[in-house]
Amino acid sequence: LARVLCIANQKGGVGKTTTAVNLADALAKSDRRTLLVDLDPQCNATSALGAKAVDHHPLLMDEPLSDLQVGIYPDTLAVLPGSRNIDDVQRLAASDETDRRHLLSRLATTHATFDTVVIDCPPSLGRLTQTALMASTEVLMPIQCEFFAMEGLTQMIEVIRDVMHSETSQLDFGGILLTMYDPTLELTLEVDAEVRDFFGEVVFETVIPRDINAAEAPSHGQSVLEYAPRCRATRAYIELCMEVLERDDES
Amino acid sequence: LARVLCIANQKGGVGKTTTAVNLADALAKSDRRTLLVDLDPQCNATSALGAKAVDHHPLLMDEPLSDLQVGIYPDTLAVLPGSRNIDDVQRLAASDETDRRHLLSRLATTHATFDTVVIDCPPSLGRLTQTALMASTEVLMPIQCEFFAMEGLTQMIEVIRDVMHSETSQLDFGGILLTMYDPTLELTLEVDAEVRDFFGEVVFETVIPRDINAAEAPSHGQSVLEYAPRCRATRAYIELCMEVLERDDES
Ligand SMILES: Nc1ncnc2c1ncn2[C@@H]1O[C@H](COP(=O)(O)OP(=O)(O)OP(=O)(O)O)[C@@H](O)[C@H]1O
Ligand SMILES: Nc1ncnc2c1ncn2[C@@H]1O[C@H](COP(=O)(O)OP(=O)(O)OP(=O)(O)O)[C@@H](O)[C@H]1O
Ligand SMILES: [Mg+2]
Ligand SMILES: [Mg+2]
Repeated sequence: LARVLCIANQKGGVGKTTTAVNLADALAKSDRRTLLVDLDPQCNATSALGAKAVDHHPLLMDEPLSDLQVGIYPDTLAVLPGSRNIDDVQRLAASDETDRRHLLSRLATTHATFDTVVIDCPPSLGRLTQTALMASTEVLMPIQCEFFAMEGLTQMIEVIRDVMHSETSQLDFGGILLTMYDPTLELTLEVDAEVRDFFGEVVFETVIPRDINAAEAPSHGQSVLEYAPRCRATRAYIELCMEVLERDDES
Repeated sequence: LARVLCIANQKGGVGKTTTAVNLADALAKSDRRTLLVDLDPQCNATSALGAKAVDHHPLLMDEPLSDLQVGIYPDTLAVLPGSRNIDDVQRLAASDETDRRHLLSRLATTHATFDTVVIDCPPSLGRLTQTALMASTEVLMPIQCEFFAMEGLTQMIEVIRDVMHSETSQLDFGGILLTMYDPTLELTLEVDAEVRDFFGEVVFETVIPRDINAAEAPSHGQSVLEYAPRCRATRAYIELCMEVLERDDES
C-alpha cells in the first residue's frame, strides 16, 4: 500500500505547495516512486515543476491516470497536473457523493505503481480537502509562525478528526511542520513554543527556514533541491523527508 | 451611496486581511464612517481588531445589522464579525440563489449608515467571493511580489470581469496593491515591473513594505496604525488610504 500524504491547511500562503513539491522531490531522490497530485485550482504545484495546467482535471476523466500524469524524472517522480477549467474547479469543490466516490477510486489506482503520493490542497476546509483527506494515509499541516496561524487550527483539527473517525478512513495525523521560520523574530519563537506545547511530538523537529531560494525556484520550474542544492531550504526539506521516512518505520 | 471595497484574491496569504483591517482603520481615522465585514471562515479580520467570532453569521440572520455589528470606535469604525459555525460556512460558500439575494439585500442596508464598507474575503474564487463582488462598488486585489502571484491572476480577472458585466453590478476595478514588498529582493522587483507593465495605472503607487509590526499587531487586537503609529507599514496604509480617497474624487 502506498503512503498518501495530504498537505492541507485552510490558512492561505503557509507553504503547502512549496512543501508538497519539495517533499515529493526529496522522496523521489530517496528512491520512492512518487506522484504529486495537484488539487488546487491555482495549479501552483503543476507549474512549480515546469508542467502545464490541463483543460480537464485528470481525476474527473476516465483515462487511466498513467496516461494523464507528466513524468518529471523517469521512474521516480511524476505530477498529476491541475486544471483551471472553471466547471472542473466547481465540480471538484462541490465533490458530491458520485464525484467523491469517483475521485477516491481514481486515487486508489495510484497504489499499484507508486510508493508515495503527495496531494497539494487549496486553502480551504471544504469538501474537496475532505475528499483528499479520505484518500490519504496521513495529513501534514504546514504552519507559518504568525498570529493568524493559531486561529484556524481548531477548525482544521476538527475536520481531520471527523475524517479519521469515518468508517472507510485510513488517515493518521502525519505531523505539523513549521515553515518560513525566522528565529530572529520574537513572533516566530512565541508561536513555535505555543504549537509545541499544544501538539508535542506531532510537530516535526525539522523547521523550514525562510529562504528566498524557495520562492525563486518555481520561476525556474524546479524544486529548490534542483535550483539551489546547498541552500538552507534544500537541507531542511531533505531533513524533513528523512523524518517522514523514519515516522513510517516506527508506525 | 456608500463605497463598498471588496478585498479579494484567491491566492492565499497575500495580505487580504491585513489590508482590509488597516485600510478600514485608516478610513475611519479620515472620518469616513466605516464597516469592516468578515466573510472569511477563519475570522481573522474579526480577531485582528479584538472582536470575537460569533455562533451565527450576521448576514444569515434576520436582526438588523446594526444590532449585530461590534463597535471599535464610536461613530467611525465597526466590524461585522465572522462565524466559524460549519453549517454557516458551508451555506455562505454555497451561496445559492436565495441566500445570495438575502446576502445582497443585507449588505445593501449598510449604505444608509456608513460612508465606506470594507469586505475581507477568503482565499477562493467561489460563489461567496462572487457574491461579495456583486455587493461591491470596487475590488482591491493585494498581490505578494512572488512567482505564484502571477499564476492565478488571469482567473481572478475573468471572474471580476464576469461580475462587472452582469446587469445588477456596480463594480469597478479599484486597484492592485503590492504587499510584503522588499526592494532588496530581485524577485520583488521583477514581479513589480511585470505587474505594472501589464496593469499600468490600476496598480496603486503605494506599496506595503514587509514590516514585522503588521504581523504583530493582530496579536494585540489592534490595527498596525494603533499598535505602531510611526512604523513603515502604518505610513504605507495611511498613504494607501489617501490614494483610495483620491481615486474616488476622480471617478
Ligand atoms: N521557506 C520559504 N522561504 C521563503 N519563501 C517561501 C518559503 N516557503 C514558501 N515561500 C513562498 O511563500 C509564498 C507562499 O507559499 P505557498 O504558495 O507554498 O503557500 P500555500 O500554502 O501553498 O499557498 P495557498 O494557500 O495559496 O495555496 C510563495 O510565494 C512561496 O514561494
Ligand atoms: N506588510 C506585512 N509585513 C509583514 N507581514 C505581513 C504583512 N502583511 C501581512 N503580513 C503577515 O503575513 C501573513 C499573511 O497575511 P494575511 O493573513 O493578511 O493574508 P490573507 O491574504 O488574508 O491570508 P488568507 O488567504 O489566509 O486569508 C499574516 O501572518 C500577516 O500577519
Ligand atoms: Mg498552494
Ligand atoms: Mg485573510
